[in-house]
Amino acid sequence: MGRVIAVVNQKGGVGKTTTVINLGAALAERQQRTLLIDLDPQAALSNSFGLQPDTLEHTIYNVLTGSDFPLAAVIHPVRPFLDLVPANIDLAAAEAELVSALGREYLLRDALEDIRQQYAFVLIDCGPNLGLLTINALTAADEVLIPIICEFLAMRAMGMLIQTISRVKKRLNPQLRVLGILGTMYDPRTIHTREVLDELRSFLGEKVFDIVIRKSIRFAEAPAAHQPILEYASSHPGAQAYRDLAEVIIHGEEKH
Amino acid sequence: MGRVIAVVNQKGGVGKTTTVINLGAALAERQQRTLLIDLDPQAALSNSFGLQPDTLEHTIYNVLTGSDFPLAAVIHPVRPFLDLVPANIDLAAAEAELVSALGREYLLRDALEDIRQQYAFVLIDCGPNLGLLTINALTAADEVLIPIICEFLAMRAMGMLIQTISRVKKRLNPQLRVLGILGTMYDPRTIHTREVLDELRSFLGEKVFDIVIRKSIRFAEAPAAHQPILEYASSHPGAQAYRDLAEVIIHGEEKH
Ligand SMILES: Nc1ncnc2c1ncn2[C@@H]1O[C@H](COP(=O)(O)OP(=O)(O)OP(=O)(O)O)[C@@H](O)[C@H]1O
Ligand SMILES: Nc1ncnc2c1ncn2[C@@H]1O[C@H](COP(=O)(O)OP(=O)(O)OP(=O)(O)O)[C@@H](O)[C@H]1O
Ligand SMILES: [Mg+2]
Ligand SMILES: [Mg+2]
Repeated sequence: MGRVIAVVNQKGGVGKTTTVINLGAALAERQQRTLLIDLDPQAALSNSFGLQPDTLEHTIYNVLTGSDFPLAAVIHPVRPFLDLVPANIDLAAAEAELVSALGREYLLRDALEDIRQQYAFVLIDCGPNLGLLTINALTAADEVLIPIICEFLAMRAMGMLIQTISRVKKRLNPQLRVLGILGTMYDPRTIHTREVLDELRSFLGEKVFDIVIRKSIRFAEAPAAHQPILEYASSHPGAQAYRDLAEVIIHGEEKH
Repeated sequence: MGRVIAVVNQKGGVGKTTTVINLGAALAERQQRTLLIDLDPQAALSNSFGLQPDTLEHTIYNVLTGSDFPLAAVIHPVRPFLDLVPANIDLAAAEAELVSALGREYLLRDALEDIRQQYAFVLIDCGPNLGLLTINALTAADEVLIPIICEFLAMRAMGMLIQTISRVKKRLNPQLRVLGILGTMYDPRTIHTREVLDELRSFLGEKVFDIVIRKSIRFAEAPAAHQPILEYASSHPGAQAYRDLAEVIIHGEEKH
């Protein structure tokens, strides 16, 4: 109950938001009550479900920066078994505002305390950085899911990411563990991506999911329709891959 | 002389770094003396030329946060006519450190003052955000080059980006102008990307370059070899596209 998963990678455009949308939708489809939290001022997650972030008076920003502003007040149901806490550009100010707040890394964890048991899963979409908001996500989480693209410039980011996770584990959240690393936008026809994925598996072994999300333009089209790919292209292999991932995460094992 | 171009887009993974590498290499190939500045603590640009950011004692961080630490002291020649000012993870602390510095948006501009006339072009690689470092780049620049990928989630970022550029123009740098918008990772076979590009052209007209950089795995492979694509795959259409872009930028016109 109440498994909190931070979806993190400081490299840009590796499929964090796409993973939160579609893993979230797949968990909800399996009747696992799921909360999605948008922790990126760019608010792509919020936008992808048709919310209009700029029109929202209250978002996760108010929860983190207010005194006793309850998370429950900004929960939007978006699908059966699927709720969303939105963000908007206000959140861009949060990092600077909170830099000297007491217990500044624990704000999200504290806010989630009364809420997390109402859900089977909480997924947190982080922006492309390792700043205070992402640290809050890692401090609140039980597990970290790392989407990656199998390309050199994206691979380099892993070192700093692993180091940050170790530091949070050591100083802020000893329970934190890596749930797994998910290859996204994979194109099996290119040798480079196959080589990079193989290299990743040889270094990080079991932590890399067997499931890999293949490249498909349907993923780019779906948010324009304000739908997860599970609705937009329900029988598409990409939709099925996220369903498989949901099964693996629910049941905690993957045959390798 | 001394045209400073900020390469900016807060959306992650849209080809900012790839554009700085390859436009820079193409300008240098045309004997335009070019300086590349890495303004991203993730230091992908620095890495792509084979520098080892973690081993560097001094980087752009020291220039921005030190008193009178000269930019000249951190300039590394990387190719004929091509120099690089590296970054590393130290820069991650800069945003917080500089938030209350006097004239905090002008630090890069001041640092460039004595240097810019020694170059035909200065290209600044920004990270995926619109924070203080990016604002410094926009305040120091004459022009902004915006790489974009033709997908819904990446398009949404344009609104906030245009707004930020307008604000910088209004309050900090009235000379700032948009050099152009460059479609990257374009796949002509997908209707979605064609539609998004067409929509972009209809909204922003002449500001969108006719030149579009097509998707090719060679772009992902080249940084692993620590080479621009102009060396790694010199006759590749992607290399030629960046050469064409350099010509257009040097001569200031593009037939539409
Ligand atoms: N499997 C896939 N195949 C093709 N396109 C994809 C796939 N997954 C995601 N995309 C597209 O790639 C782009 C980047 O994905 P996404 O926005 O999810 O990454 P991100 O890591 O959240 O980016 P950011 O760092 O900017 O937050 C989006 O346009 C998205 O629609
Ligand atoms: N035309 C292209 N075709 C295929 N792959 C490309 C192309 N341009 C860039 N790439 C690859 O796409 C990934 C993202 O590109 P890049 O790192 O340049 O984007 P970025 O905007 O600088 O990302 P960030 O926001 O993380 O700084 C990299 O692995 C890069 O090698
Ligand atoms: Mg995202
Ligand atoms: Mg980059």
